[in-house]
Amino acid sequence: HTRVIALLNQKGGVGKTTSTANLGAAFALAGLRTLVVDLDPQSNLSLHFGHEPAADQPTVRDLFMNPDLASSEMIRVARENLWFIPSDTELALVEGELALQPNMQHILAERLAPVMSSFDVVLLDCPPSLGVLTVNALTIADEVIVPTQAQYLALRGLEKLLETVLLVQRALNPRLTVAGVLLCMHESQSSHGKAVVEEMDSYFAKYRGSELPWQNAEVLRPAVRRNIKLAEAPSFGQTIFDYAPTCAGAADYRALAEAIRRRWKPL
Amino acid sequence: HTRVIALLNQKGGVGKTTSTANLGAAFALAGLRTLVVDLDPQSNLSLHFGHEPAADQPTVRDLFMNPDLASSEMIRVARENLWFIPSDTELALVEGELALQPNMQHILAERLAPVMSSFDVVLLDCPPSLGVLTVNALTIADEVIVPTQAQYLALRGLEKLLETVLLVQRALNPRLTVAGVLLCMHESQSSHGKAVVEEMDSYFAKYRGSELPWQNAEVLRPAVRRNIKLAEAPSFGQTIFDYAPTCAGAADYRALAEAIRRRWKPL
Ligand SMILES: Nc1ncnc2c1ncn2[C@@H]1O[C@H](COP(=O)(O)OP(=O)(O)OP(=O)(O)O)[C@@H](O)[C@H]1O
Ligand SMILES: Nc1ncnc2c1ncn2[C@@H]1O[C@H](COP(=O)(O)OP(=O)(O)OP(=O)(O)O)[C@@H](O)[C@H]1O
Ligand SMILES: [Mg+2]
Ligand SMILES: [Mg+2]
Repeated sequence: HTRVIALLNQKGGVGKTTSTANLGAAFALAGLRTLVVDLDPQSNLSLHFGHEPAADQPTVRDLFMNPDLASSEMIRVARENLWFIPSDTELALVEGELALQPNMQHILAERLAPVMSSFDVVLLDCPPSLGVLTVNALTIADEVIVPTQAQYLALRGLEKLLETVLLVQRALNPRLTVAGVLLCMHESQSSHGKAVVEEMDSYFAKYRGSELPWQNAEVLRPAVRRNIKLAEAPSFGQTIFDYAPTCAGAADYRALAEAIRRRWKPL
Repeated sequence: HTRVIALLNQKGGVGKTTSTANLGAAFALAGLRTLVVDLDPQSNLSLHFGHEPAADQPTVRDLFMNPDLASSEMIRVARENLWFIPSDTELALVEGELALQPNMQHILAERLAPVMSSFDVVLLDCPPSLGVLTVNALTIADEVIVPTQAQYLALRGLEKLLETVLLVQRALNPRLTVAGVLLCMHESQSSHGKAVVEEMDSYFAKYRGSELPWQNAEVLRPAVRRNIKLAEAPSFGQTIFDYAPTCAGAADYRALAEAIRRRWKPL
């Protein structure tokens, strides 16, 4: 059974792409057949795999706009056990074009359906918005992970995000759940950060046993600590496991991948 | 002569709002009559001044959509020498509504015109996009400052931003210039960061004496170093000069405000 994870946050620069690339690489290193899909017109995800966009190669845009091209044509190899579908800047046009079509929230689900059985886990890197591309991700996802910072302003965006999740779960994807927040660029010494994490913990605790998609959501542990190597790795076209496999950033993403997997099979 | 500065970057979470609030506070402390305008529906700017949005009070949305209300009605006092116009989430609707009107890039300029002479400097906090609200800011601005990080990915967004500046300068606002980039959350020890700064310096050096709006642009100094107090201050409704006036973050923004002022009157 393929697990589909959407990494979502309408706020920019919070660690969605860094987390998608490095969790994907961690799952692959653990032996899972992993597909990573870049749904962001900014197209940063492929940089972590050393891929520069080539004008003639199919991308996520073809997935949405070119039904005659088989979905498997868009999948490239990144590493052992790790495949990806790159984005390109033209994907920005898709949001406008799709808005006019009926059933447009289901296109990603339909296009990925034929390839799902080739993978154990699919990760979807979302753009910083709650628009058509993100809704497509939510329509196919089993679980949502919200990369964020343990900072005051981050809490303010969370309710709007959960509102969107609820709408999609009720209207389009009953299987949708929220796994929780992934703390990125975390400053573990900061007392302000600790206070924000406590507030997030108690926020989610309130919803246990409710009928809401985040009833089992939590602050995922460990947090991913701020680590300059995580920012440097894509400039060399590498995941953290290529660039600095013994650094704290690699340890954090490896441990987080295991924590996420443990949630899939409660014993 | 009132200087209007637009703080712009289509990327999210790069330090636009933190910089607008704290540069505004720094100018006010230096004795300049300062107006700060929040053009972002996320409405984070007022948090730095301890202001929570009140349902009945006019905001930037009224500036755009309610011509019968005088612009001065929307201006509130933040501190001595410091005034602001808050935003609200409804401003998100403005982007859609305005797109249908002729002359819609000039609305902010027309609405601020009656109050300009009351201020020495006006700072415009832009949303993370190059849409209608940002174009309105560019149409009235004298100079653009680009908050960004000294990181590989940040360079990739800069060209698109400058393209938009050029379009506005040629078609709508001949006075528009780019002052340069403001390095936020800067890690001064990082060799990767140093390499990115060097690349930015030489990028701008290429355009000296060109006819382009960024011909005098530079990497502004000092950089604003990463400092957790800058993230904590808004959670207490304070600028950095209230919250921690002797910390590195306050020193950096104070020095940066002076560097920006020095550019206005070359001797
Ligand atoms: N743990 C970390 N430590 C240090 N830097 C980090 C860390 N995680 C991410 N970064 C850096 O922070 C910046 C933003 O991260 P990233 O691009 O992953 O965010 P994003 O949410 O995908 O942004 P966008 O909304 O623009 O897609 C990048 O320059 C990245 O290299
Ligand atoms: N120098 C700094 N040191 C530490 N944290 C900082 C610094 N500058 C900004 N931050 C924090 O980084 C986050 C993003 O900053 P900010 O909100 O100013 O960015 P922005 O560009 O306005 O974001 P948006 O695009 O969402 O409007 C905030 O939580 C802020 O408190
Ligand atoms: Mg991203
Ligand atoms: Mg902002």
